[in-house]
Amino acid sequence: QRILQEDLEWAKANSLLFHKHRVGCVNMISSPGAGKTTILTETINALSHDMRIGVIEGDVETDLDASRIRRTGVPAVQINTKGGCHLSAAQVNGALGQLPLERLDLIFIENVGNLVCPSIFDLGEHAKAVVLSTPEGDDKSAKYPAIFARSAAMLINKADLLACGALDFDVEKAIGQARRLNANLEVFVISAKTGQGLDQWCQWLRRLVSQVK
Amino acid sequence: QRILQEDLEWAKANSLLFHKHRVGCVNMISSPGAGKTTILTETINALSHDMRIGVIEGDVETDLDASRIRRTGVPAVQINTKGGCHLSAAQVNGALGQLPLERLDLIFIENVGNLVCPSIFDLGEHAKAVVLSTPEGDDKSAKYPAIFARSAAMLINKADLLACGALDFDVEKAIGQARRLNANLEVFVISAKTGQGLDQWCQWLRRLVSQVK
Ligand SMILES: Nc1nc2c(ncn2[C@@H]2O[C@H](COP(=O)(O)OP(=O)(O)OP(=O)(O)O)[C@@H](O)[C@H]2O)c(=O)[nH]1
Ligand SMILES: Nc1nc2c(ncn2[C@@H]2O[C@H](COP(=O)(O)OP(=O)(O)OP(=O)(O)O)[C@@H](O)[C@H]2O)c(=O)[nH]1
Ligand SMILES: [Mg+2]
Ligand SMILES: [Mg+2]
Ligand SMILES: [Zn+2]
Ligand SMILES: [Zn+2]
Repeated sequence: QRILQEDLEWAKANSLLFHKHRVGCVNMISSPGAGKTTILTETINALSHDMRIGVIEGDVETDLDASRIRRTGVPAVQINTKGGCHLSAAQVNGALGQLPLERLDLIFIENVGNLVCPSIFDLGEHAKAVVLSTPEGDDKSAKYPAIFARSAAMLINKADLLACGALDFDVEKAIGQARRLNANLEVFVISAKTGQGLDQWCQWLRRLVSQVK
Repeated sequence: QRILQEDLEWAKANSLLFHKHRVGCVNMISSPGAGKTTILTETINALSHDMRIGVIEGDVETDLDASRIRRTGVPAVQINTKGGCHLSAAQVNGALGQLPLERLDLIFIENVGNLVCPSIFDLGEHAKAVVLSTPEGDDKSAKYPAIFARSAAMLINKADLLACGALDFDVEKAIGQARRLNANLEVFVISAKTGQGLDQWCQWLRRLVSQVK
C-alpha cells in the first residue's frame, strides 16, 4: 500500500513535466509478444514527419526493444527492471531526465510484457493503450479485466493472421467483452505487419497530442 | 521478503502432500494465451486411460479454464486471484484440499498467464514447464529469462502456425537462447491443435510420474 502511495507522488511529478513541456504520453501495455515494439516502429515511421516522438522502453532484461526503436531515428531510453514485473512512475521519472522533453510532442512508454501488474500503476501518462493480439484468443478481456477497464484504447493486433484460418479469434466477441468493461474504449483492429488500421490509430494519437498543446 | 518466506512454508506443506500420496505435480507457466489450457485438455485426453489426473486452475477472474478442463472428465479446482499476478503456495494448498489426492497420479497447476512473477514462487511442484508460443516471437527467453532458467521443460506451442508463413519465429534460435540459460531444459516443439509433438511430452510426464511412485 505504502509503495503505491509513494509511486503516486512520482506519477504526479511526471504528469507535471508533461504539462510543462506540452508533451503527450501514452503507456502501451500487453502480454509478451503481442506486438508493442512492432506497432511503435510502424507508428513512428508514419508520424515522425509531423510529430517529434520519444520512447521509454521497459523490459526485465536486454535493450533489444530500445535498439529496434532507435533504428527509426527517434530517441529511446531502456529501463531494465531486473525481475520487476512492471514499470514504476519513479523509474519513468528517471528516464524522462534522459529525453529532450522541450523538443518532443509525444512520448510512448512501452511497459513490461504483462497483462496484470502494469494496469495498477499510474505513470503520469495521458492514456493507457492495451494491445491484444489475435493468437492469444478472444477471452482475454474477461480473464484479465483490469487493463481493459482502465485503458483509453485497445489495439487488436496481428489481424493479418486471421486470414490463414488457423486461429479461432472472434473480433466482435473480443470487442463486445471489452466494451462491457469499458463503454468508452476506442478500438483499432490493426496489423503492424501489413499496416492495416494504422491510419485510424495515428489519427487518435494526433488528436491526443493536439489536446495537450 | 517476509511474504516469500511465509509462502515457502506452504510450498513445503504441498510437497509433503505430494510425497505422502505419491502424486506428481507440474506447474504450467506462460504468457496469456500461449495455449496452456488447450495443451492440458489434449494431454488429459491422451493420458487419462493410464493415469488419474487433476488440475488446479489459476486466473485473475472467471472459471472459463476450469470448465474447459472439467469437460474432459477430470476434477479441476478454479482459484481466482482477483488481481493477483501469480498463484501462491498457500492458495494451491487450499485447492489441494478439494482434490481426491489419494486417487490421483498427476496434478497440473495452470498458473496465471504471466511470464514474470510466477517464476519466483515455488508451489511445492516437482517441475515447472514453460509454454512459449510461436506468435510471441523467438526473443522471449532473452527478455524474460527467469522462467526459462527455472523450468525443467519448455513447450514451443502453435508450431502449426509456422506453416502459414506470416510468423518470423526461428525455432533453433529460440531453443539455443533458452539452453544458454538452462542447459538441461527438455524442449518439446508441439501443436495443441494438430497433436504434433504431444507424444514426447506425454512420455516425459509418464517418466516424471513413475519416479514419484
Ligand atoms: N503476423 C504478424 N506478426 C506480428 C505483428 N506484429 C508483431 N508481429 C510479430 O510478433 C512478434 C512479437 O512482436 P514484438 O513487437 O516484439 O512484441 P512486443 O509486444 O513488443 O514483445 P515484448 O516487448 O517482448 O513484450 C514478432 O515476431 C513480430 O514480428 C502483426 O501485425 N502480424
Ligand atoms: N493454431 C493454434 N492455436 C492454438 C494452439 N494452442 C492453443 N491455441 C489457441 O490459442 C488461444 C489461447 O489458448 P488457451 O489454451 O486458452 O491459452 P492459455 O495459455 O490457457 O491462456 P490463459 O489461460 O488465458 O493464459 C485459443 O484461441 C486456442 O484455440 C495451437 O497449437 N495452434
Ligand atoms: Mg517489445
Ligand atoms: Mg488457460
Ligand atoms: Zn507484478
Ligand atoms: Zn506479479
